[in-house]
Amino acid sequence: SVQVISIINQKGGVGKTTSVMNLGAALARAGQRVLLIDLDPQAHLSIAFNRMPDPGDPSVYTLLSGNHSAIDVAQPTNVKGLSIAPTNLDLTGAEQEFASEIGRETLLRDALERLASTKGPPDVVLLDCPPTLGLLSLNALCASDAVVIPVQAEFFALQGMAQLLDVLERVQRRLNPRLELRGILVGMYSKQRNLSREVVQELRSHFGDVVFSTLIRINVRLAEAPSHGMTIFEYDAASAGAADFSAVASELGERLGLQ
Amino acid sequence: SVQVISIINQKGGVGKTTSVMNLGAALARAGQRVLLIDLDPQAHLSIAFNRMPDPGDPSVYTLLSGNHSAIDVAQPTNVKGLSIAPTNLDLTGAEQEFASEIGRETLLRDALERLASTKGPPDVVLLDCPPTLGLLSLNALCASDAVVIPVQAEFFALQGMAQLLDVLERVQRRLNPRLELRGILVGMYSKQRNLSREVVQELRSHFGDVVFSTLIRINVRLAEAPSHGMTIFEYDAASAGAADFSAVASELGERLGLQ
Ligand SMILES: Nc1ncnc2c1ncn2[C@@H]1O[C@H](COP(=O)(O)OP(=O)(O)OP(=O)(O)O)[C@@H](O)[C@H]1O
Ligand SMILES: Nc1ncnc2c1ncn2[C@@H]1O[C@H](COP(=O)(O)OP(=O)(O)OP(=O)(O)O)[C@@H](O)[C@H]1O
Ligand SMILES: [Mg+2]
Ligand SMILES: [Mg+2]
Repeated sequence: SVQVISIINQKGGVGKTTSVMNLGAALARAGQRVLLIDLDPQAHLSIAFNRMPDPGDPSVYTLLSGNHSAIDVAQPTNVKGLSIAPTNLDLTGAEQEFASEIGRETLLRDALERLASTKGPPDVVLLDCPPTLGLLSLNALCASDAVVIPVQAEFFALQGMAQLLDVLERVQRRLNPRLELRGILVGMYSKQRNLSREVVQELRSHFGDVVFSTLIRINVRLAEAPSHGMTIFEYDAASAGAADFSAVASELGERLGLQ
Repeated sequence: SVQVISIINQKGGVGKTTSVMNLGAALARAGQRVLLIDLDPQAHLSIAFNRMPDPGDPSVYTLLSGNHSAIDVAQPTNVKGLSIAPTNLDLTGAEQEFASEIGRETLLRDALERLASTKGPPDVVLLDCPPTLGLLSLNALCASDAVVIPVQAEFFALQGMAQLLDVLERVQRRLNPRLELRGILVGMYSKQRNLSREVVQELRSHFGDVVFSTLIRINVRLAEAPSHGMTIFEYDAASAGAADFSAVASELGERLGLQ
């Protein structure tokens, strides 16, 4: 069956898009069929893969509007087994536009339910969320089996967690009982900083094993790869960034029971 | 007269809040009366100054609702001459709540116009914007004389600029003719990275002198200071972070014609 995972944190710039790209690629390299979905109107994931559709073309916007299926919207990437359902700036007005739709948080779930009955569906779907807890993020959570929260090992990281967990709990209770927090991914980690070590310690004492044991270290190769339209594995497979994301992909695969 | 400046970029985690805190402090230390306004429902600026109001108390939410004046909401900080109008999670629903208000983008402007006629108004108001181009950011732009855009010297920085400039142009044309882009502030800069140097070069070739000559270098002290409830100047006045923000404050003061 298809495992759908929200990569979510309302804090900006914590590595959601970087994690979706590279976790997706790592899982695909380990033999999984992976579909990435760009739910951010800023379309950075789509831009990073050089797959941003022209205005009006099939995109996550037309998917949510019900005008195209996930198959129509999905495109292959340069990584075998890795596809992307990209978006463009058409998604910018989506939260207002769909605000008065009945069941407005379930538009993505509907689109993905039809995916499971297609020929050769993905094993894993990763949802790249915008830095908000608005309608697009709620659509992600309603469509998901699992949640992974990327956090930076810095002060503001812990601030937003309480609010995010409250939203998860409400979605779980009112809209999607199968939703489960499956991982907290610490990123942009630099072990030389006292602050980084303190934040990781605090996360581990609060959340225990939910925190991935792998920490994604600060690695400039991760920031450079998208400017070449590549994941870390095509750009620099020998880098610390590649090693870290491979390790997280294994941990995640185990937690999800992926074959 | 009161100079109102939006610190805005829809990209997450580029240093908006860090810049508001530390530019505000630098200007106050140079003798300006400065008011910071936290327009982000995530309230990080308010948390950093340890001034987040309890739910229901005077806050930017009650300010925008018209229930309190800026004077009611503003509080002193530990820095002489620096005040903050803080917010709390009450602001989370604001964009939906005010969506059908007539002149919904002008709520902040109204509140600040009354400020100019009070006793001892601020010289400078800095507006900390959320990572979106929604109603809260539009309120900031409508209320502003000037715009400063913090950018990270990384790949996605340039991606969002076109869309942001388009929004500025539309606000200027339809709602606020005096709005002017007064600065692009490059932050989290590390000169050892080729990518950083290339991005700065590209920004300078596109925007010329609008780009501040001072670049804010990556400096862990800037990330640590808020966890102690301090600006960089109380936390480590000898740091590169303090030096860089003092330098930007001088450049900004010159551009705004501050005495
Ligand atoms: N481990 C890392 N080492 C170095 N740079 C990183 C790392 N992770 C992410 N970055 C860089 O940090 C910036 C922010 O990361 P990213 O865009 O993935 O965050 P995000 O959470 O998706 O942001 P947004 O909230 O705007 O969607 C990007 O320029 C990215 O390349
Ligand atoms: N020059 C710098 N050197 C080191 N760390 C920095 C620097 N500038 C900002 N940071 C850190 O980077 C993180 C993101 O910065 P900040 O919160 O100011 O960005 P933001 O644009 O306000 O984010 P958001 O979009 O979520 O509001 C914070 O943890 C901050 O302390
Ligand atoms: Mg992103
Ligand atoms: Mg901020």
